Amino acid sequence: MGRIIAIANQKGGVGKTTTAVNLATGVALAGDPVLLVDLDPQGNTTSGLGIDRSSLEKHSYEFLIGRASFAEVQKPTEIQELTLVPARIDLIGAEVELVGVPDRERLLKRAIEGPRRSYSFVFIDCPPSLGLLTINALTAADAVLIPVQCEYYAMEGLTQLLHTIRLVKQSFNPDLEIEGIVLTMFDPRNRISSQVEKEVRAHFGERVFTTVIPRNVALSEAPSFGKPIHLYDVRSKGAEGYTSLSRELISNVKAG
Amino acid sequence: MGRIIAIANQKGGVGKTTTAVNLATGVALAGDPVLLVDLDPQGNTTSGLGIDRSSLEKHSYEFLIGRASFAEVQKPTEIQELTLVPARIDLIGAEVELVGVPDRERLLKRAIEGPRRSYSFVFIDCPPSLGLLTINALTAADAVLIPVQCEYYAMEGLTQLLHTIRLVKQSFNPDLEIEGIVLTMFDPRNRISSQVEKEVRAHFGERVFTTVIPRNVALSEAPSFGKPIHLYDVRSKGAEGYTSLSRELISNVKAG
Ligand SMILES: Nc1ncnc2c1ncn2[C@@H]1O[C@H](COP(=O)(O)OP(=O)(O)OP(=O)(O)O)[C@@H](O)[C@H]1O
Ligand SMILES: Nc1ncnc2c1ncn2[C@@H]1O[C@H](COP(=O)(O)OP(=O)(O)OP(=O)(O)O)[C@@H](O)[C@H]1O
Ligand SMILES: [Mg+2]
Ligand SMILES: [Mg+2]
Repeated sequence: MGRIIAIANQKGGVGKTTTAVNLATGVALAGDPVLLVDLDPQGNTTSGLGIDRSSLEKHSYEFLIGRASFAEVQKPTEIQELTLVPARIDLIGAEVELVGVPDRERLLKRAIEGPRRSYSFVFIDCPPSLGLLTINALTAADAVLIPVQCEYYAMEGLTQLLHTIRLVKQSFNPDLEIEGIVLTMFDPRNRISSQVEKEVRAHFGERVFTTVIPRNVALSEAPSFGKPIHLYDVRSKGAEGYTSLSRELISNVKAG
Repeated sequence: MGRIIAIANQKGGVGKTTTAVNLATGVALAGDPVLLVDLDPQGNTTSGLGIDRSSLEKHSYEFLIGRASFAEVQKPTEIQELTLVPARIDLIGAEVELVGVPDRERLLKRAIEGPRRSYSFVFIDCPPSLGLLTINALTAADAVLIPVQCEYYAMEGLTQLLHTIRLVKQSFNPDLEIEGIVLTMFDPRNRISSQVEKEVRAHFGERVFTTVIPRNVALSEAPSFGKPIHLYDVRSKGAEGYTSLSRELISNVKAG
């Protein structure tokens, strides 16, 4: 029964998609069957895995509202054990179109109930907002993984996100846990990076992954080739970082 | 009669807030009275100018819905000619709370009608989404300034944003223009940077500012001191970039 992990942070550009694509790939390469759901209308996870968004007939919005089955939306990727539910721009309408729908926060939870059984992990890439799509992901998830860029503004947003997680726990999903906080784009030349690491570890202690993802140019080049980092440059510091994070996640989950 | 410029891009982390704070400061230092409206619930523009968000009684949400006057919300900054309408987290409720309100897209346009007369420029910092807050900014604005990070994913989102701008032009604001596209976080060591610059200039020609903002560590340090770049490190490449962008904007606007 797959563990569902939402990758969320309303601060923009902190590495949600980069973490979703490369962590899901790292876990799939370790042999576990993985499902990755792109819930961001920007569809960066979808193009980051080389899938042409304009050619999609069915995608995550139709899956969310029950107009397409899992079989119709799922797409294989270049990684054998990794399956994707892709996103298209139509998802953008969800926030407004679903306002009147009863139980609109639980649509994804219901849609994913069946498919999750065939995967060890289900990752969900979220948009940079705390709107209905992210709420759906937090309601469906067992846990939330929070990428935090090693920058000042990214740290500021953490309190707001933790507050929202508490609200979702109270109203929609009492079992929601924090899988962990992962520091991203760490640049040893930038004094802010070490300051942010120090403050985040001081505040959140054990909940911060030991693995820190470095700023690494290969990670920003890989998406233009539609490849996860392991296929683009497996010897890069970025690939090392996400391989280490995948291992750490698997061992944390196995240790329960 | 101040020119209202929305700073928008639904892609996260592309430099909207950094551009809002430092462009508004650059223009104010050139002698023009400037108003800066923070319309992002994250409130990064507000903290980037050193204003303590928890101490605010009235802020941009109450100004938007007419529960607070401009006199009550406006805040002076360390820059003489720069005034701020600050944001607080309450803004986050706007997207849902305003769904039933008639003319909810024109709330900002109405609220800003009077105050704009005492400024040469009004800049609006938008959240990373194409929801109601960004639609309000695009409806109130004379023009939209689009920061584009020199990264692959940031380029992908441009088509979506231009599509939304066309929709706003058709339904709410026929006079809306594109002020320009500004390339941000340009890093000459990263081959993606020059690729993105080449493609964006090829596609958008004249509409791309000549000034390119370099990746510069001082720009990411300044917000932790609550200062615009000109007060934090006026000799930095970041300060040079935004001073040049301010001059270019002023001369474009004066040339009409
Ligand atoms: N460790 C890293 N080193 C270098 N570049 C990175 C790294 N992580 C992410 N990037 C680049 O930084 C940009 C932002 O990352 P990404 O798009 O994954 O963030 P996001 O949180 O998903 O953004 P959004 O809020 O728009 O969804 C992208 O262009 C990405 O390629
Ligand atoms: N030219 C630059 N050089 C170095 N760092 C930069 C530059 N511009 C912005 N930054 C840093 O990059 C991060 C993202 O920038 P910023 O927060 O301004 O983007 P944004 O588009 O406003 O993000 P959001 O989508 O969350 O509103 C911030 O930590 C900022 O300090
Ligand atoms: Mg993303
Ligand atoms: Mg911002």
